[in-house]
Amino acid sequence: MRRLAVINQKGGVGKTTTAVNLGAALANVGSRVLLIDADPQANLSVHLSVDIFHIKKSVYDVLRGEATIADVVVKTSNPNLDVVPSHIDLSGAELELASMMGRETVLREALRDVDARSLAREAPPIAPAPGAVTESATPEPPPAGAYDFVIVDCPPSLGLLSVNALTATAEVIVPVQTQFFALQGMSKLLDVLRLVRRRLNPTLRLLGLLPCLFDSRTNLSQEVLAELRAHFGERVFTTAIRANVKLAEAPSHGKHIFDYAPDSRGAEDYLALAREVLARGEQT
Amino acid sequence: MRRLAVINQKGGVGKTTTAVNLGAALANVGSRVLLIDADPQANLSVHLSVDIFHIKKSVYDVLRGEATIADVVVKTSNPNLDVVPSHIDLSGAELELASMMGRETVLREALRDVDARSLAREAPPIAPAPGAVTESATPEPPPAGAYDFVIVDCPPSLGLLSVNALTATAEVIVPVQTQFFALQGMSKLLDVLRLVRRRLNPTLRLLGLLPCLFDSRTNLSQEVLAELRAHFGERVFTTAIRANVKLAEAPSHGKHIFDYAPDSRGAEDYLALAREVLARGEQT
Ligand SMILES: Nc1ncnc2c1ncn2[C@@H]1O[C@H](COP(=O)(O)OP(=O)(O)OP(=O)(O)O)[C@@H](O)[C@H]1O
Ligand SMILES: Nc1ncnc2c1ncn2[C@@H]1O[C@H](COP(=O)(O)OP(=O)(O)OP(=O)(O)O)[C@@H](O)[C@H]1O
Ligand SMILES: [Mg+2]
Ligand SMILES: [Mg+2]
Repeated sequence: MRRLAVINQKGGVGKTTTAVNLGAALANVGSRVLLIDADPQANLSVHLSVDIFHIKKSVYDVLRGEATIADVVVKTSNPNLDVVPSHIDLSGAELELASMMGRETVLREALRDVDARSLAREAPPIAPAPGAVTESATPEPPPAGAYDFVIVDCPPSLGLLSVNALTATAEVIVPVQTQFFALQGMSKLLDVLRLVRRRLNPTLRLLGLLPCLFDSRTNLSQEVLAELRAHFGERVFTTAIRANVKLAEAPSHGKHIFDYAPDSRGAEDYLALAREVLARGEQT
Repeated sequence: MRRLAVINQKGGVGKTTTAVNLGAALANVGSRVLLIDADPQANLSVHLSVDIFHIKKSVYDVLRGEATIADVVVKTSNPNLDVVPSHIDLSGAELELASMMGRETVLREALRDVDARSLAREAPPIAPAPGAVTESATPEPPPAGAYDFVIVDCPPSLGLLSVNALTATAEVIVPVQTQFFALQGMSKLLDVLRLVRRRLNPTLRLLGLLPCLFDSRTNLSQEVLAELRAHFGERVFTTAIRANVKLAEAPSHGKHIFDYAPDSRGAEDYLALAREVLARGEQT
């Protein structure tokens, strides 16, 4: 099971849009995907039509240890795509978590249970003992909660919710708007990744910087993209997500881009990203 | 002295762009303006060419009670526009503040000193006693630190830094991107304003919702703007800030829009906003 965090403390750069549509693209090509909304704004949950005002439990309860991930998971229109929704109360979680023991590791602990079930699915079926009666060869449905990908959407900050996401995952995608402020915050973010790797999660690695809201008509966008590639080289995804109004319209219909506008540039770009994420595969 | 907070927990909606350019517009029409950068990303500081890596003290020291605002103020190219810069260390401030007594009121306390000096400037000169020798009638230069406006730029969250800003100010401007997620977070933000008014700052009022990044070419922008005006009526500024690439380019030159592109739509819109803010004047 691959675990990805989508993070950037700079606001409005395309984190939620990326988590939703990358998740949907991976689900469409056959992966089982769990999206976790770790942002109190609950944009990801609303983007996928979760009625956040009437759900009983959310990621907030998971972080307080009062529910498991299996308790709060919500299905979407795609059987391969599930969501752990957020809730408005989550905005109080950072202060509540601040005094808990191992406060940065709560989400990781909650994901252990999910991981175990996914491993059970990944493990090759144990060859039956010679002569044992075996049932027909129809493949077992995956155990509930078995996933190929878990993707966590982070709030625009480097507080305890984001650190929980970085401790619970192994790979990081950093959406970067191709505008001036994009480069400014990178050094701080990379410092935090290094610190988390040293103190909390040695397996954490940067999967890539993802250029988002790229508008090829403006010099600014072109210049920032060129600067990103010059600075970070291979660590920038080949795929750049172009500005496309369909991506901004899709959330108001409660749909990801493949259900809302499957022939749009946005759908094309996120499918290309999914293929690139699969190709960059987990370094085991 | 009018004290304004520019806030919205949704990221990337134009908070910093508004604080900088509204401040500059007010300064250009003769008001003395102090901008306070309360965001650890320090985008406002960099936008106005403050070298955040080499300043000794910042708003971080003010919040810890180790410096006054007068100690950290930085001048800009415009004599009417000063900045209290941010610093990358500010991102640790929320956890540090969490256990301090009166943690939400630290910024308000720091501004008291500034306010006193501004009052001294506002007070009509005391009429000299009859027969007293008076000096020539040249107007006194304002005492250092005397301002007509203080504008605080907030991070994209409703944590302790933002609550400090809401406790230290009397008027709130909420930049709202004319996109779907804009409406989703409003109810939470208005709840927080009510709570701060009830518990910490009875004078706090909403000055207005400011449509930002408005792109008249897309239906989405038009629809969201129409919905904002339908929902919030008078509380939406008449001025809408149009999407204008010059506004996105200005920060990479370390200038506000009036120094970078004085004839642009961006300059026009922020000047119109300044006039509207002056017209909406403080309800005394
Ligand atoms: N490629 C794109 N083309 C057009 N609009 C986009 C694109 N990506 C994102 N958007 C829009 O831009 C806005 C910001 O995107 P999004 O909410 O995904 O960013 P975010 O980083 O998750 O924001 P926050 O920091 O508040 O969590 C949204 O209104 C979204 O619909
Ligand atoms: N009217 C506009 N036209 C074009 N670009 C704009 C406009 N307003 C803001 N921008 C650009 O959009 C991006 C987001 O704006 P800004 O940084 O001011 O938002 P913010 O709300 O302060 O973000 P954060 O939540 O990260 O603090 C920046 O790259 C900025 O240059
Ligand atoms: Mg988001
Ligand atoms: Mg900002």
